[in-house]
Amino acid sequence: TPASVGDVMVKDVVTISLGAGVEDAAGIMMKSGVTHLPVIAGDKALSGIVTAWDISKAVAMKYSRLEEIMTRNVVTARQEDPIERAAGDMNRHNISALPVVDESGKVVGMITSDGVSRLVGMCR
Amino acid sequence: TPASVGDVMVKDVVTISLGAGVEDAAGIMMKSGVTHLPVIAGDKALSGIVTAWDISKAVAMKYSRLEEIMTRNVVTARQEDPIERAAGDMNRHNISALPVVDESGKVVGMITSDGVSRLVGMCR
Ligand SMILES: C[S@@+](CC[C@H](N)C(=O)[O-])C[C@H]1O[C@@H](n2cnc3c(N)ncnc32)[C@H](O)[C@@H]1O
Ligand SMILES: C[S@@+](CC[C@H](N)C(=O)[O-])C[C@H]1O[C@@H](n2cnc3c(N)ncnc32)[C@H](O)[C@@H]1O
Repeated sequence: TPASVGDVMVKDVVTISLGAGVEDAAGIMMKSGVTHLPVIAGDKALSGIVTAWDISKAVAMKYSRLEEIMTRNVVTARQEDPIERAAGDMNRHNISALPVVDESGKVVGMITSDGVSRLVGMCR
Repeated sequence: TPASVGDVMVKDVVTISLGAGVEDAAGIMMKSGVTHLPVIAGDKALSGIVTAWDISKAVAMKYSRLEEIMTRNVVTARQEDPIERAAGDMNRHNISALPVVDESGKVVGMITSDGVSRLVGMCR
């Protein structure tokens, strides 16, 4: 079975720019079928993460700006981390996805609880 | 390790009534921290499912009624199913949660890819 985050992560990560709005984020999630978007600043730095759950919060609280709902302190993973560590981190923080970053902090992938769950599904 | 869906499922399932609106669904998801709500009709029957992804779709398309966004054909699981089967079904349909129903079709739990991923996290 795969041993590291790099074996399971999605490499084509759908992201959103820091200046975008809640409706932009909702549109990107709808078109691409994803629920977690890393927020990227102009200089390519990871500035936060916004999820479909945050969109629900925006609807309930009538927010319209990304800054009002995105989470700034992002929990991330590294490609060489063992899968168990990423799964444990997601469980501990009650989150469903971790951006995978390289040593310079650039987003190179995304590991999700869906991806980890798929491993279990493969044992049939 | 746990062998069946019943060992991993959440038993306190947060649901929503068929007559509710998109803003109600968003409020319930925000307050309870969940992203998947089985939609229950007056006679307790499972009528559909609505997720935070559907709320994103509602924001992008400017929908306000649950019927406009909920999925009616719900993929479900049974308590005695093996975990691998539930994980395989979620993967195949690109979904992150399955309501668990009893022989009369009543929702008795919810299994999520988060719950399955947690098993992997426990191996550390
Ligand atoms: C507590 S989780 C609950 C719902 C679901 N488990 C999920 O991940 O969307 C929702 C919150 O977690 C935040 N979140 C999701 N992934 C994150 C990550 N990798 N680092 C930090 N926060 C994250 C979102 O911004 C959102 O505010
Ligand atoms: C294709 S998934 C993609 C996002 C993510 N994987 C999720 O489950 O929310 C989103 C769609 O799947 C639907 N969905 C989620 N769980 C479902 C289930 N158990 N049965 C049928 N449809 C479901 C939602 O209503 C939503 O329209």
